[in-house]
Amino acid sequence: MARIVAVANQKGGVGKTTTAVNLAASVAAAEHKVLLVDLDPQANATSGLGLESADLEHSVYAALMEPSNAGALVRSSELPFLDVLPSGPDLYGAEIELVEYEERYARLQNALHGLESEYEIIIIDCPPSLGLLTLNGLCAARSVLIPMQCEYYALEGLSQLSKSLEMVRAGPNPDLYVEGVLLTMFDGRNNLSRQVAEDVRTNFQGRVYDAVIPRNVRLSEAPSFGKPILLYDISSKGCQGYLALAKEFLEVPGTQ
Amino acid sequence: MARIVAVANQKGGVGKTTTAVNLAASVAAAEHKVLLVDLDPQANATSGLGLESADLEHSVYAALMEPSNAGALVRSSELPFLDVLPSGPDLYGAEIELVEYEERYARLQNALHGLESEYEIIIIDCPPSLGLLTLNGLCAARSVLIPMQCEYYALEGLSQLSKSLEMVRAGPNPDLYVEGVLLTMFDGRNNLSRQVAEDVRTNFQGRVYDAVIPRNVRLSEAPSFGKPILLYDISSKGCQGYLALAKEFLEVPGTQ
Ligand SMILES: Nc1ncnc2c1ncn2[C@@H]1O[C@H](COP(=O)(O)OP(=O)(O)OP(=O)(O)O)[C@@H](O)[C@H]1O
Ligand SMILES: Nc1ncnc2c1ncn2[C@@H]1O[C@H](COP(=O)(O)OP(=O)(O)OP(=O)(O)O)[C@@H](O)[C@H]1O
Ligand SMILES: [Mg+2]
Ligand SMILES: [Mg+2]
Repeated sequence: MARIVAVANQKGGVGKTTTAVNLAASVAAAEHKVLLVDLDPQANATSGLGLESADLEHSVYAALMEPSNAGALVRSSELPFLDVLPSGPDLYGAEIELVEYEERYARLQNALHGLESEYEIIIIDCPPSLGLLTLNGLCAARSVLIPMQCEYYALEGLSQLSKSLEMVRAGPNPDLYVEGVLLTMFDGRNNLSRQVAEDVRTNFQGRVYDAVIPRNVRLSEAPSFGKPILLYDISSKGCQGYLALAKEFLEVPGTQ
Repeated sequence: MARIVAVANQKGGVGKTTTAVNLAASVAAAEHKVLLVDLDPQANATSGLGLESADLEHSVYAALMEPSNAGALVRSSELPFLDVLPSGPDLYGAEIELVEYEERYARLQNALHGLESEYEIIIIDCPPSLGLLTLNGLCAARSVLIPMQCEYYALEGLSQLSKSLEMVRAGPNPDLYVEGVLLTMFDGRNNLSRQVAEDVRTNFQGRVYDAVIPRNVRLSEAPSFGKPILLYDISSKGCQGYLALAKEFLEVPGTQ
């Protein structure tokens, strides 16, 4: 049974993709077999690892429409222990199409069934919404990792996210739990950052990672070279942050 | 006929809400009658102006379901010339519900018909997606303002956004044009910022505002006080950026 983790937060631009890509790469560097599923039509996780975005038949879209297909769609990345189930722009249409499908929340869950035996860890990058794509991610996962930008609007969104997780737990995925909350783009010099970090630690007692990702321009440069931070600038503060996260992630699988 | 502008970009966290709120407030401060429509279930534009998010019957959700209702849902803000059509979390359900409705792209357009005579300018804050809520915003608007964060992933998303605008122009709203592209969170000290800004100016010849919004922590602090930057810190670089934008916005209504 693979450990399946959804990286989700409906607030935009909080570091979901940066976290999914760099956590997956750091864990793969420690020689654990990892699959990264890009469930966002923006296909940022796909390009962040240097892959071209996929067309209709070759992206996660095809796996949602025909779950038994998923294995054939997986691609390798530059890192030997990291594979990717890529996304592409056709996924934009999927949200509307999925409304009419049977088991519309369980399409990804069914698609990953056939893959679980090949991977130790499966990480799902979700889009900035609470629509059917994200709900598929939350139903396929056993736990959710919440990147949390240290800003006011992001803080406001946490209560809505918690409500959605309740809804998923009450319905299609009763065992879903919060793996951890990761503070991202933290800037210790700025009051707002510190204040938000304190609020989050109070709201999510005990489930906030010790690892904190600082605001670091190297993290935003790396995707333009199609590389995770580990292969772009291993000595950067951003990379140190994600290596610390990977260590914590591997130590405590998270229980609820 | 009011000037109706959608602030849209499917990339998350690029400054859509910050732009919608602060442009609306700056234009209202110049005594033009403005309505800000919050079309995002996150309801950040609503709270960014100090208003409580609305429940089902009192939010833009009710205007989408019953367009003739819209006038009764409008609320005033702290600024005399600025009103708000607020959002609330119930809007999350609207995207799925709208799929089954007649004229599912034109619900907001119909709702704003009755309001146009009361306002000179209507600004619509869109969510980070290309689903039915954003499509409603793009069909109700006559032009679109694109906030563009000076980062790599945001640059990648521009071509998808252009395709979606083409789709809207080919279908329900043939006259939609790009009012302008606004560079946000610009940091002149960083190569990536300058490079992205240059790429954007090449891609969108002549339609990039001269006004550039610098990264400025005061902009991210203002929403925690429920105030636009004008009322929070008028001397800040962020405020100067949005006042310059408002001036440009009012000078050239944008033509194609
Ligand atoms: N710690 C950091 N320091 C500096 N820049 C960062 C950091 N983390 C992410 N970024 C940059 O901030 C932007 C937003 O991050 P990212 O795209 O990962 O967020 P997201 O939550 O996946 O966005 P979306 O909601 O669009 O999916 C990107 O341009 C990214 O490169
Ligand atoms: N120029 C700026 N300088 C510093 N911080 C900014 C700036 N513009 C916006 N912010 C902050 O960055 C975050 C993202 O901005 P904002 O929420 O306006 O983006 P958005 O595109 O509306 O996001 P979403 O995709 O979730 O709707 C917010 O916390 C905001 O306060
Ligand atoms: Mg992302
Ligand atoms: Mg917003």
